[in-house]
Amino acid sequence: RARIAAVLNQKGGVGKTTTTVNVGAALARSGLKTLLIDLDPQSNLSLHFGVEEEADRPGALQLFTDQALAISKTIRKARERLDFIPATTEMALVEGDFAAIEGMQTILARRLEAIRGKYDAILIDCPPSLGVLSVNALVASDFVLVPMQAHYLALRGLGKLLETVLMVSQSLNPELRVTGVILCQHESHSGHGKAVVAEIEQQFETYRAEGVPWSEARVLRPPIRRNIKLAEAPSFGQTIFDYAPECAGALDYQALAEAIRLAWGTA
Amino acid sequence: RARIAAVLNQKGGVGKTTTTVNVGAALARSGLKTLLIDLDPQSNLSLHFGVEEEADRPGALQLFTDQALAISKTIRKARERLDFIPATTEMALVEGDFAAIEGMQTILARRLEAIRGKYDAILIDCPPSLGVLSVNALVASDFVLVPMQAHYLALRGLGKLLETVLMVSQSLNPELRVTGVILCQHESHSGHGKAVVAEIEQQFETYRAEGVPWSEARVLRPPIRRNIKLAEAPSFGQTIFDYAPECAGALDYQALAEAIRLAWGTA
Ligand SMILES: Nc1ncnc2c1ncn2[C@@H]1O[C@H](COP(=O)(O)OP(=O)(O)OP(=O)(O)O)[C@@H](O)[C@H]1O
Ligand SMILES: Nc1ncnc2c1ncn2[C@@H]1O[C@H](COP(=O)(O)OP(=O)(O)OP(=O)(O)O)[C@@H](O)[C@H]1O
Ligand SMILES: [Mg+2]
Ligand SMILES: [Mg+2]
Repeated sequence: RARIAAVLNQKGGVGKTTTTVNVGAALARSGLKTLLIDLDPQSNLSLHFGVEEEADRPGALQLFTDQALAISKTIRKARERLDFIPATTEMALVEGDFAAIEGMQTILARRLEAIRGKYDAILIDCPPSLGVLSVNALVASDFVLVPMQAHYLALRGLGKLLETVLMVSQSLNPELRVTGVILCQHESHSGHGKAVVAEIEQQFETYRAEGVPWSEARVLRPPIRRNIKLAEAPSFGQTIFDYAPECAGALDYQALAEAIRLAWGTA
Repeated sequence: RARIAAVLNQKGGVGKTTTTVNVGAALARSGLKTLLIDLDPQSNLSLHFGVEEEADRPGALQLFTDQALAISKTIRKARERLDFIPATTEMALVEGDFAAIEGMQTILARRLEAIRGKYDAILIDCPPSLGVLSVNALVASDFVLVPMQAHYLALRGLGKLLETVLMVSQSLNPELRVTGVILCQHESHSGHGKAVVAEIEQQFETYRAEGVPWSEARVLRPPIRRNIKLAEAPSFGQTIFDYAPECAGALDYQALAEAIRLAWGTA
């Protein structure tokens, strides 16, 4: 049975999509059959694999709007052992039109039951918000991965994110656990970064009560160093392992994927 | 009469708040009486000036919810010739509850009429979305400043932003003009960056028809180089000119503010 993780931070531009693509690719390279789901109307993950606005073919939107359609019809192959479900900008309708419908928050969880046996890992790239789509991801997931930059302005969002995770764990998904924070676009030499990392670890400690979803969460290592090749790879429709397999970005994501496998007990 | 500008890009984390604070501070240092408005429920601009969640004191929310309150009651002093109106997370309600109300989109424009004579420049820090709050900013503004990173994934958003600007200019604000793109967190040595900048300039050229709001828009110079001191300054409640007046970030924002003044004809 696949381990399912939501890659989530409501702050925009921190590295959610870059992390979902490259951790996913690293897990597939290490032998795990992996599915990536683009749940963001911006559909940057889809663009990363060369799929842009294909409204005539089924994708993530149909998981919500066409219950008769088998989920397998929405799945595309990206690489060996790596599949993905693309998004379209129309997905934004789900946040609007559907939000008030009864049982709306558990649609994705029910949809993934049908394919959970076919994969070892499923990663969900979330939009930069804590709305209906992100809540669907949290309800469907076992774990939460939180990409963050070690910047002062980024700290305030962590508390709010943990509040939403707690709310979902107390209502619809008691199994939900926060694996930890992934430091993205990291500038390891900076004193400011070190102070913020210490503050993040402090926030986990203060909340570290029994029974909260983040009681075992930590800052995952290694940090992902800032590396322009990570920003270049999407324009060629490539993962970092295709584009520059020896660069710091590839080494960091490779090592991070191993750390995640260890944390999930699938090493 | 103040020139009013919306600092807007629906992509998160590009540098909107950092630009509003530091261009604002540079304009004030150059002698212009400047007002900054925090229109983002994340309230990062407010945090930058040491104001956090002061729901008991009036701020940007009351501009929408309490028409009887004089706008001057929401204004705080930040530095010499630099005032600001703080936000609170409750502002998110405006996107939800108020969106359907008739005439909702022109509230901010009407509110700013009362104080427009008291300032030379008013900058509005927008949330990372194209919803009711950002539309209010566009209706109230003369100009749009678009912070962007020169990354491939950032390009797709520009078209959508220009579409929204066109829609506002054709309905509620015919005077609205796009001043241009501000390159943020810029890595000038990167070939990828150069290719993306060329693509942005191309997008402006292809659209450059008569009568569109961006017919004179361009990539503003100098780019704002990536500089960790810009990320450190907010944690001390300081602008870059307080924190590190000789660093690259300060020099870049100083020169950019002059370029903006030239473009606005207020040099
Ligand atoms: N380690 C890194 N080094 C350099 N650039 C990076 C790195 N990680 C991400 N980027 C770049 O930073 C930008 C933001 O990253 P990304 O799109 O992955 O963030 P996101 O959190 O998914 O954004 P959104 O909230 O819009 O979905 C992108 O242009 C990406 O290429
Ligand atoms: N030139 C720069 N060099 C280094 N760091 C920067 C620079 N500009 C912005 N930053 C940092 O990048 C992060 C994002 O910047 P900022 O918060 O200004 O973006 P934003 O567009 O306002 O984000 P949001 O969409 O969440 O409102 C912040 O942590 C900020 O300190
Ligand atoms: Mg993303
Ligand atoms: Mg901001």
